[in-house]
Formats: sequence, C-alpha cells, structure tokens
Amino acid sequence: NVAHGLAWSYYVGYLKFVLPRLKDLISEFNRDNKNLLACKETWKLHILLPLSCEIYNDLEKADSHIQYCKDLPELVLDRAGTKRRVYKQSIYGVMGEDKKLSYCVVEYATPLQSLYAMSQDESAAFSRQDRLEQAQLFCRTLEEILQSSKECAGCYRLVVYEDSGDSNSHFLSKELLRH
Amino acid sequence: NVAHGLAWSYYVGYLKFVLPRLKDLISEFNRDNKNLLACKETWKLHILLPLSCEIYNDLEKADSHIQYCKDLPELVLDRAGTKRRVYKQSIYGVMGEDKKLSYCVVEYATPLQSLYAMSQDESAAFSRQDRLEQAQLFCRTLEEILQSSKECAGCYRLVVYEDSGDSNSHFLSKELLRH
Ligand SMILES: Nc1nc(=O)c2ncn([C@@H]3O[C@@H]4COP(=O)(O)O[C@H]5[C@@H](O)[C@H](n6cnc7c(N)ncnc76)O[C@@H]5COP(=O)(O)O[C@@H]3[C@@H]4O)c2[nH]1
Repeated sequence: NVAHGLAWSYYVGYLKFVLPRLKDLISEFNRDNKNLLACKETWKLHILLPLSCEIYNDLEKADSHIQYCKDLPELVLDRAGTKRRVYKQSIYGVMGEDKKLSYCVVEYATPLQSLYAMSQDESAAFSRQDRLEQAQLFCRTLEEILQSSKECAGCYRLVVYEDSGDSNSHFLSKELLRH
Repeated sequence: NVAHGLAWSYYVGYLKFVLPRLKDLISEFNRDNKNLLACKETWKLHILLPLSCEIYNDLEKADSHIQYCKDLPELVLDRAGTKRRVYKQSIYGVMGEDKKLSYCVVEYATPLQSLYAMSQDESAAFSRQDRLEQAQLFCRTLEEILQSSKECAGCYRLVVYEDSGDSNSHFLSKELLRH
C-alpha cells in the first residue's frame, strides 16, 4: 500500500528526528527574534494534510492571510552519504479576523505531493480515486504512528481537510488559528 | 506495495528535478575546482542500492577507499510550504587498486534507509523477509521509472548489490570504478 510506506518514510526519514528538536530550535529562534513565537501551546509543527493532495509550493498563494516570516535555525546532518544535509522549517504570520498576526511553524506534508504527481504520470497507473483513498490512508497511518511515538508527543498538530477553497476564503488561516 | 510508492516518491520528489540539473551543477563545480570531475562518462549520480538496506550515513565508513571531497553547488527550491529547501549531492574520491583517485557524485538511495527503519520498529509490522522483497521491488520499480524518463536519461547509474562486506573488502570502491 503506497500510503503506508510514504507515512513510515515521512516519519523515520524526517519527523522522528525533526519533531523532538523543534522546541529547542524555537527557543533559539525566540532569543534572536524578540520572542516572536510567544505562545508555547503553538510550539509545534503544524502539518497541512489536504485530502485533495493539491499543494502549493508557496503557502502564501494558498491564503493571502498567511505571510512568510522567517526560517527556524537549520538542522544539519550526514544522511545516507550526503554530507551535511539541511533540514529547516519556515515560520509564517497568520492573520486572524481581528487583523492580528499570530506566528507558527507550518508546512504541507510533502508525501501528499508525491501522491498527486503519481496520479498525473501515466506510467504510475494511479487514478484520482486511488489518490483520494491513499491520501486518507496516509493521514490515518501517520496519526497512528505519531500517537505511538513518545519522542514526538506534543510536538505536532495534524491539520486534515478536504478543500481549502480559493485564496480569498481564508480557510487555512482560520483553521490554523483555531487550536 | 510499500516499495512501489517509495520508488515513485523518490522519483517525483527528488530524482525528477535533481538529475536533469546535474550536468550543469557539475560544469559549475568544475569551473571553480580545476576540472576535478574530468571524465564526462561519470557525470551521473551514482545511486547505491544495497539489498540489505544497510546504509551508512557516512560513506567513508562503508569503504576506506572512498573519501569525501566536496559538495556540488546546492539546488534551492520552495517546496510544499518550506521556503528555500536545500538539495545537494556530495562528491567523493574513489581510490582504485592503482592507488589513483577518481571523483564521482555518489549517495545511497534514501528510501532503503526507510525500509530498514520500518523493519526495526515493531509497530510497522514489517519483517526482515518483507524488507528484502521490498528492497528488490524498489530497485526494479526505480529502474523501470528511470528508463522511461526522457529527462533523466544518461544522468544516473544504479549500483545494486547484495552485501558490501566490511570496509576492508573495498567492494564498493571497486564497484564504483568499473563502469
Ligand atoms: N538523498 C536525498 N537528498 C534529499 O535532499 C532528498 N529530499 C528528498 N529525498 C527523498 O526523495 C523522496 C521524496 O521526498 P519527499 O520530500 O517527498 O518526502 C520526504 C519529506 O516529506 C520529508 N523530508 C525529508 N527531508 C525534508 C526536508 N529537508 N524538508 C521537509 N521535508 C523533508 O521526509 C520524506 C522522506 O525523506 P527521505 O527519506 O529523505 O527520502 C526522500 C523520499 O524518498 C531526498 N534524498
């Protein structure tokens, strides 16, 4: 099952070592950036999981109330023969209906982009129906893996949704702001 | 099938955009590094595919005749909400039995490391036997995908092997040197 492997790969190849270090990276960032991420409740990686698998490389295009702010400090590791491979997350300002900006660490789950690309490539023999089922399976499997992972507890928030509408519906910013 | 999804994800999420740019990155590197990668036959990504899935994060530990040299110029892209995600490959000097050093761009196929980690985690329900079958399926699927990919033609070499022995057998360096 395609999604099962992608969820495990996303966990063992990324979340398993990024999430436990996140709080330290945010503290370090706050020291150099006037405590921008003030609320410790939001010291998590917000992972966007659109079941449509429609992912914007530039999050600002998904919702004009989401604005790129800065990057967290990088995590640099030797991995599988690549010396000093770079891992980093981006911080975004999210504007609420009160026009105030809250900051959080957010990104899409990249494996959903792989599912989308597979459904576009004829040789993958992967239909739109397969893609929807696999996206649902990916979210379920990821949720189970993370719930059983002691080292990742409290370090993430999965934001699963069907359709984020157009960039004026501000669906994503509202979703991110409701804890 | 786990391996099927991992091979496709490795292609659409990495090789499909890295491989076509490789020759340009190597030319750029050569201009600043006295034409170190002299032989155009080797202007490819050598992808190590151990069927055991036993991957060293530090390639020098796999074979003492392989020595890290430098990194290629980085490829930096906005991907799925991460601003300026960094992709880079490392260049290694490979010592032949004549004691001469040849240079090439080499790394392990990262998804095999995911298969290995899955076989170690009880909740993945993934045995050593599953892992071997999936590693073989991964290599076959990757080969088929890359052979049908016009944009990647001539940009890679798959190095599939059972066991690389200990770091004194120098299996890997000999394998890399025989085109
Ligand atoms: N050698 C190598 N160098 C790279 O820079 C690289 N980037 C991706 N990959 C491999 O390509 C495939 C597709 O990648 P994708 O981004 O969709 O999934 C990735 C992605 O969702 C997440 N991830 C890994 N590195 C990062 C990162 N730096 N930023 C965000 N997410 C990341 O975790 C998944 C598994 O990663 P890897 O297990 O390293 O192997 C990947 C995967 O097999 C790479 N392989």
